[in-house]
Amino acid sequence: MIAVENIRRVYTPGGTPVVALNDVSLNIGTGEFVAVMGPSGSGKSTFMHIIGCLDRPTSGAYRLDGEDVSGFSKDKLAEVRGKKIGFVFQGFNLIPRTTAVENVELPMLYNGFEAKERRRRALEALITVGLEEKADRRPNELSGGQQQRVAIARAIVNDALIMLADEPTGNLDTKTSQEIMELFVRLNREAGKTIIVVTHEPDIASYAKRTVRFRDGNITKDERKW
Amino acid sequence: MIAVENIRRVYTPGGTPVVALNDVSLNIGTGEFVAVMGPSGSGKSTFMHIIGCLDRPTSGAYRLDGEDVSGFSKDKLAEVRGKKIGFVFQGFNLIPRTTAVENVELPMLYNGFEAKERRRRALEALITVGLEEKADRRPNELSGGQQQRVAIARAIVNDALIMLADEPTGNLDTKTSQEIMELFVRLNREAGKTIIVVTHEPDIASYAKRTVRFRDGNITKDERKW
Ligand SMILES: Nc1ncnc2c1ncn2[C@@H]1O[C@H](COP(=O)(O)OP(=O)(O)OP(=O)(O)O)[C@@H](O)[C@H]1O
Ligand SMILES: Nc1ncnc2c1ncn2[C@@H]1O[C@H](COP(=O)(O)OP(=O)(O)OP(=O)(O)O)[C@@H](O)[C@H]1O
Ligand SMILES: [Mg+2]
Ligand SMILES: [Mg+2]
Repeated sequence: MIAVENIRRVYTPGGTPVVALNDVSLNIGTGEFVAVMGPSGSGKSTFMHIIGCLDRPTSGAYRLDGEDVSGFSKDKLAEVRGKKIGFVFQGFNLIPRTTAVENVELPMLYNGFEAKERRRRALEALITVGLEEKADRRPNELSGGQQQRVAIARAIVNDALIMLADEPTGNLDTKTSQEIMELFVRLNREAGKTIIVVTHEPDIASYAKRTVRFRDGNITKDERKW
Repeated sequence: MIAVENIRRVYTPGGTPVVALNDVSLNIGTGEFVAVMGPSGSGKSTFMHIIGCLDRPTSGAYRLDGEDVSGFSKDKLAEVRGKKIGFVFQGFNLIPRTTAVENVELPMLYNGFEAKERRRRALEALITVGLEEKADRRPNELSGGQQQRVAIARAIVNDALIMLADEPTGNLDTKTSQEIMELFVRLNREAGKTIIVVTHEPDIASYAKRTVRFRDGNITKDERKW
């Protein structure tokens, strides 16, 4: 379902170009649960943004469900994201002057849900991450771990078949981290979601059935557990 | 050196007041290395902001080096922060259109260092966290773990006697986390810095000699190792 072939991503911000991804090829099948690990700066978030249709590679191909997305217009990419992908960002990316429940409703605006149904689903997602009493709070009124959980609720609310989670437990205590990983396991087993989690914690990676390791913009290891 | 007595912090954003800190009393001596743990939303960051002179308690007293800071003006608090406290924020709080080295130089503006000396010290701090080649990059050109390390460099650059680090390794791989914690141990042992680290990872807390646990705005445990 996710087929990446010889992906290269070079940033040229002025001065020396930065090779964030060098030559990355990977196939992830429907319903897999994959952990992505690797040192700081090794290209994990860059990879996630490309497969999440938020960024284009400098060269190489990306086929999502058999379709080559490099041909897609901006609008088509936004539609694909809204329908197929739930994304938990490393920096949360919550909208500042917007309440938690409104932040969680956002991905559903593309999906044709009525306002009442969006509100119901958003509150349900907040209950799932233990934050229903914070529904009307804005991000600056929430703790770091609460903001992270709002970002997680936003990623599950549109029932997308793919979940991309970039360090989803970085700000959570051990107990809450386990609850979130058990949620992901349920979504994978019961709803058949394809889940890719970037993490630097081996305990979190152990919930996945396959671990892919990055180093200096390349994949250096790809291990399945049985 | 840090004496907190019956601190209470209530937020009243409109609607139900939120008791972030209920009744917190704690003494931390010069040169101690303390880990602060507790569930998401239990008051850790609120506590750190108060002892870091970035926020005032609703009631209760805070004496820093024997002086009651509740009497201080805004300017006096800014001066105390610039001279005495290095702060690593949970959300990094880097300035967006400013390079890494300029971000690291910021705390020194209060300390009377010349421009050349500020630049030298800032580059040295970036070398210490392994980021010298990213000195001229802006935050949006850096990975999550690189931004976190710039925030750490900024907290060590003014040689402040107190370091407050709120989840400083949340976005770092295991190896880099260990390097950062070993840096903190060196600063504590060799430079006599008083260090308080909020973390939810027991491996990180084990570098400290004392662990304080929060729950629902109260301290529920305070343990020293021997
Ligand atoms: N400006 C605010 N207005 C209302 N409530 C707030 C505000 N800031 C923080 N809070 C609330 O205060 C409580 C404590 O927050 P704090 O950030 O100190 O928690 P924390 O222990 O650091 O959590 P985490 O581990 O998730 O970072 C939380 O319930 C939070 O929602
Ligand atoms: N806009 C940009 N301009 C220049 N370089 C960039 C830009 N964005 C990212 N980079 C660089 O690309 C490399 C890979 O970054 P990426 O965010 O993918 O790393 P990562 O593996 O997610 O790291 P972390 O674990 O620290 O989050 C880094 O060296 C980073 O500095
Ligand atoms: Mg990253
Ligand atoms: Mg916090």
